[in-house]
Amino acid sequence: MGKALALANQKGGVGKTTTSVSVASWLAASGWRVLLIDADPQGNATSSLGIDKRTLPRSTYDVLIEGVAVGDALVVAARERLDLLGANPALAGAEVELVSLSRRERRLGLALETVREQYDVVLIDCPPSLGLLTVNALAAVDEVIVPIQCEYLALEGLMQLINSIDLVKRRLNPALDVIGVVMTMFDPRTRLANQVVEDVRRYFPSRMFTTLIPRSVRLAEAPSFGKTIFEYDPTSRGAQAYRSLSEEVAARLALA
Amino acid sequence: MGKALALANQKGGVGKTTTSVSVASWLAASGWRVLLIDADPQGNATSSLGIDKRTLPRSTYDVLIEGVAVGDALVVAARERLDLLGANPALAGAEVELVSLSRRERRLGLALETVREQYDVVLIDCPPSLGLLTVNALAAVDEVIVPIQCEYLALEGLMQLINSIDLVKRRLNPALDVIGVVMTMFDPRTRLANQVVEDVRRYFPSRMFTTLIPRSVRLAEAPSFGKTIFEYDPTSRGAQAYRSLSEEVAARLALA
Ligand SMILES: Nc1ncnc2c1ncn2[C@@H]1O[C@H](COP(=O)(O)OP(=O)(O)OP(=O)(O)O)[C@@H](O)[C@H]1O
Ligand SMILES: Nc1ncnc2c1ncn2[C@@H]1O[C@H](COP(=O)(O)OP(=O)(O)OP(=O)(O)O)[C@@H](O)[C@H]1O
Ligand SMILES: [Mg+2]
Ligand SMILES: [Mg+2]
Repeated sequence: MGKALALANQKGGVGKTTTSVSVASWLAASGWRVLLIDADPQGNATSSLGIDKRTLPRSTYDVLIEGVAVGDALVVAARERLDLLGANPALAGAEVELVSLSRRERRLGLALETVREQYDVVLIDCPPSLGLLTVNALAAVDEVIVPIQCEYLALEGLMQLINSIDLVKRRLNPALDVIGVVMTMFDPRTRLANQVVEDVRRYFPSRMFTTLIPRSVRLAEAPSFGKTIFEYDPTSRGAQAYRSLSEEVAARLALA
Repeated sequence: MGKALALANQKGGVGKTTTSVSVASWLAASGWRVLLIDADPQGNATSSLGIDKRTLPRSTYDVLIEGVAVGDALVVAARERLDLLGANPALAGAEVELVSLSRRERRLGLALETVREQYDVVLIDCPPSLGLLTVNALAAVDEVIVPIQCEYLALEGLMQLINSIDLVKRRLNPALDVIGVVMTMFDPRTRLANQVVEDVRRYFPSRMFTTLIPRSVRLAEAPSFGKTIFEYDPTSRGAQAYRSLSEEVAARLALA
C-alpha cells in the first residue's frame, strides 16, 4: 500500500506547489512510482510540469464532483514513473458544489482507494485555504508536510492549521499525522528569517526537516519553462536543497 | 459617499495584506477617514496593525453570518482616522456557512451600506481564493486593486481572476471595475521580474500603476512589530514605494 501525503498551509505563497512538484519529481527520478494530485484551482502544479490545463481530458474536478475513477482521470506519465491528476479552473467551483454532496469530505479519499496500490507515494498539492478541497486532501492521506515561509506573517496561521489538522484527525482520519515542517525561502542574511526558524524549531522540536530551502530565483524561473528544478538547473542551490529534502522525506516515509 | 475598493488575487502571498495595510494607513495619515476590513480568516491585516485577534469584541464573521451592523462590530481607531473591522479564525467557517444563507453573496455589501457615508475610503483585504468571502468583497465595492507578484506562477491565475471579476460585475455589481494592478516584490536584478512586468504591461496597458513595489525585507519585518511600514522604517524603499502608490490610488479614486 503506497504512502499518501498532503502539502498544506492556508497561508499563501509559502512554497506548497514548489515543494510538491520538486519532491514528487525527485522520488520518481529515484525509481519510486509517484502520483501527484493538483487540488488547487490555480493549477500551478499542473503547469509547473509543463502540462496545458486546457488539454486535460479529465481533472481533479471530475474525480471530486462527477465521481470519475482516479484511474480514468489520470494524465499519465507527466514524467517517467510520475503520473499527474491535474487541475483546471473548473475546480474553483468545487468548494461550493461539494457542500451539498454526500460524504463531501471523503470524496477524494474514496476515489484514491482504487489506485493507491499502484503507487509507492501519492502527493497532494493543496490550495491556500482550509476549505473543503484541503479537508478532502487531509482526509485522504496519512501524512502532512507543512511548508513554512521564513517570514512573520507565515507564523500567524500555524496554530489555526494545526487545529484544523487535529479536527480532521479526530473526525475523519485518525491516521493523520504531521510528518514534518519544511522552512522555505530561507535567506540566512536576514535577522527575520533566522528568528522565524528559531521560533518554529521551538514550536515543532522533533518535526522540522533538517534541510532549509534557500530563497533562490532559479526555483521561481523553472515553472515558466514547465520544468522541474532538477531539469532546469540541476546544480543550483534550490535543486540541491530539494534533493536533500526529498531524501529526508523518503526516509521518514520509510520507502523501501 | 465614500469609495470602496477590494485587494484581490487568489494567488497566495502576492502582497494583498501588505498593500491594503500600507495604503489604508497612508490615506488615514494624509487626513482621509478610512475603514479597513479584514476578510481573510488568517487575520493578517488585523495583526499587522498590532490588534490581537483574540480580543476582538466583534469581527467580520459577526457581520457576515450573524448580521451584526458594521458600526457595532468595529474596532475603532486602530490608528487616527483608521478604523478596522478585524478578522479571527471563526471566519474560516464562514465560507461553508454562507452557502446556505439568503443573499449569500451580498451580505457584506448590505452591511456596509449603513456606514459608507462615514468614511472617505473603505478597503477590503481578501483571502487567497475566489470563494464566497472574496465574492462578497467584490460585490460590495466599486473598484478592485490586483497586487501581482513579479513571478511566473503569479501570472497563471490572472485570467481566472479577471473572469471572476467579470462574472461578479455581470451578475452582482455592474459598477465593479479594476482600478489598477500593482507589481509587488519587484527585484530589478532578475530577468524573471523584468519579464513578468513586461508581460503584465502588455496585458493591462492602461491599468498598471507606475509605482513598482520593490522586494524589501523591512516590509516583511514591520508586521512582526504590529507596525505599518511608515511607523517601522519611514525612509525605507518599501515606505517610499507605498507612499507613491498610495498617492496614485488617491488620484485614481479622485479623493477630494
Ligand atoms: N525557495 C524559493 N526561492 C524563491 N522563490 C520561490 C521558492 N519557492 C517558491 N518560490 C516562488 O515563490 C512563489 C510562491 O511559491 P509557490 O507557488 O510554490 O507557493 P504556494 O504555497 O504553492 O502558493 P499558493 O498559496 O498560491 O498555492 C512562486 O512564484 C514560486 O515560484
Ligand atoms: N515588497 C515586499 N518585499 C518583501 N516582502 C514582502 C513584500 N510584500 C509583502 N512581503 C512579505 O511577503 C509575504 C506575503 O505578503 P502578504 O502576506 O502581504 O501577501 P498576501 O497576498 O496578503 O498573502 P495571502 O495570500 O496569504 O493573503 C509576507 O510575509 C509579507 O510580509
Ligand atoms: Mg500552490
Ligand atoms: Mg493576505
